[in-house]
Amino acid sequence: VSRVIALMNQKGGVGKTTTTVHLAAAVAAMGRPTLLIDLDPQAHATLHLGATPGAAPSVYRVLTGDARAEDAARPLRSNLWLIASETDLAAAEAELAAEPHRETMLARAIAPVLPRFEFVFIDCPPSLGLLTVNALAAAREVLAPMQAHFLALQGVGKLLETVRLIAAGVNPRLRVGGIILCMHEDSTRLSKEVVADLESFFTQARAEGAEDTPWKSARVYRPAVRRNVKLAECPSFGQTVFEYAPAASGASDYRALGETLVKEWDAM
Amino acid sequence: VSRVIALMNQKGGVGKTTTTVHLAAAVAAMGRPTLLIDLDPQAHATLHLGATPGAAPSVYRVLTGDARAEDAARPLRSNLWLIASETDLAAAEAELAAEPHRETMLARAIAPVLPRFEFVFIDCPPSLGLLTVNALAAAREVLAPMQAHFLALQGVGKLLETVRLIAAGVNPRLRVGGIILCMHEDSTRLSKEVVADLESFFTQARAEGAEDTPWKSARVYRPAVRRNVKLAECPSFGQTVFEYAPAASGASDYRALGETLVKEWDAM
Ligand SMILES: Nc1ncnc2c1ncn2[C@@H]1O[C@H](COP(=O)(O)OP(=O)(O)OP(=O)(O)O)[C@@H](O)[C@H]1O
Ligand SMILES: Nc1ncnc2c1ncn2[C@@H]1O[C@H](COP(=O)(O)OP(=O)(O)OP(=O)(O)O)[C@@H](O)[C@H]1O
Ligand SMILES: [Mg+2]
Ligand SMILES: [Mg+2]
Repeated sequence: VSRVIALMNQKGGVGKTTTTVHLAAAVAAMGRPTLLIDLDPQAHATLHLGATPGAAPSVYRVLTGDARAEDAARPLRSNLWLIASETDLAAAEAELAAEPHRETMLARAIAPVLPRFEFVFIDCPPSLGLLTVNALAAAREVLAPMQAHFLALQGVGKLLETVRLIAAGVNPRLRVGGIILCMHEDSTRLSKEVVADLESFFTQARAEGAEDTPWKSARVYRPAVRRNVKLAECPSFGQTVFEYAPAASGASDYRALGETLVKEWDAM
Repeated sequence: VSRVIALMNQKGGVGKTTTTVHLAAAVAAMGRPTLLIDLDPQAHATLHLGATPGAAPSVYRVLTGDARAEDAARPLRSNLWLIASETDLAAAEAELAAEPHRETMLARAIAPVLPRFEFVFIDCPPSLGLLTVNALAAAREVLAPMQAHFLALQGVGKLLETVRLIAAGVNPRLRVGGIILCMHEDSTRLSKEVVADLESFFTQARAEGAEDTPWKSARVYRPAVRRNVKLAECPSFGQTVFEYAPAASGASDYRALGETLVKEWDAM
């Protein structure tokens, strides 16, 4: 069985790609076979890892059944494989809207390769469209990267509702693992207030007698990923922060989160 | 004639909403009748200004012709009117995909009210889908809010290509006004490198004999908007930074940019 995680948040620029790349790299570095799927037409996860577009079939061709996931997955680092995004993905939402079973294209396409991977991380675009729905239909759980800002907080309700809809429909096992705080600036009053809001929301959801929701056992993951310019610099070299600045706070924060994910999984 | 500006960038979280709200508020405070159109299903510009959803017809109803722009525009501050976004907008991209002339729904719908406004600012979602295309078809010019980061820089080419397509098709007068640097941290090497890349790109585009493109007279606007937590705090009070923290750097940066836009317009 694989732990398939969708990194999703319709709010833009909250750290989805940075989190997908670094959780996948951290878990792979711990010796766990890991697949990263770039489901964003911006192809930023593909770019971040320095992958050459065109060296293998794109995720668009995997979605449409034109190529096998087996052939699209390429090894990029030890234990880390990628199914890359290319410019063809931008047309997917419009082109595939009328496909029968359009929501489970990804889930069906990757099923044959899952046995090879212990962890699968899916990067999503900043929207709740067909690509994100495909990621939710294929995943066991959702981690929502989030900046502790007011505007980002507003979208959490809609994010959870979307997960609930998918869990009630095509993917009953889907759960919300929790929130990953990104670009975190602990000292501001704003971030303290937003985090307090999130913590109290999830505490209530976990309470005895609360409704059974997909986020019933969700939490705010620790540590928060602190704002660290090394995380913004490393993609320009096609490197992870572990390769670019292994002593940076960004490296230690994501390494600790990767260890948590592996420990949780081993305990399941 | 109205100066209709689309604030657009498919990269998420670069400061589109914050820039739309504050340029509109700054220009309105200078006595220029201004309309802000929230074309993002997240409805963050609407939220930022403290507007009550449902108090007037939504932009979705204006797009579909179900309501007149005249009735949807509501006064929110002196000289500042809003056509608000609501949750119904999320379905627009899928629902309206088959409409004839779907790209110019917004342009046709707002034409009757333009004579009342000297400036119109349109906030876009983080994508290049139908809503953003409608904003580009209705606008005279594009301002692209941008963070001086590597990943954000990657999307500029695609952004310009999209503008070129619209200018070659439904909206020949569309021009790129330039880049608005947001959340700017001048001291980092990364931001200096990204800004230098942008400046040299636009200098070459302006050069004698360079191809005539919609970005031929584009530039990086000054001042850059510095990172300033007051800009992230003010939306939680439904206020602009001019109301919330008038002495903050965010207020002076956006006020200066507003003055530039008005001076440019008066000189045209
Ligand atoms: N902890 C951090 N500290 C500093 N910069 C960061 C951090 N995390 C991400 N960044 C930078 O912030 C920007 C936004 O992050 P990222 O692109 O990962 O967000 P995203 O949610 O994937 O955006 P989109 O919605 O466009 O897909 C990027 O330029 C990235 O390099
Ligand atoms: N100059 C600034 N300094 C500090 N925070 C800022 C600044 N500008 C914007 N912000 C904050 O950064 C976050 C992203 O900005 P904003 O939401 O305006 O970007 P956007 O491009 O509209 O995002 P989306 O792609 O989701 O529409 C918000 O929480 C906002 O409050
Ligand atoms: Mg991303
Ligand atoms: Mg926005």
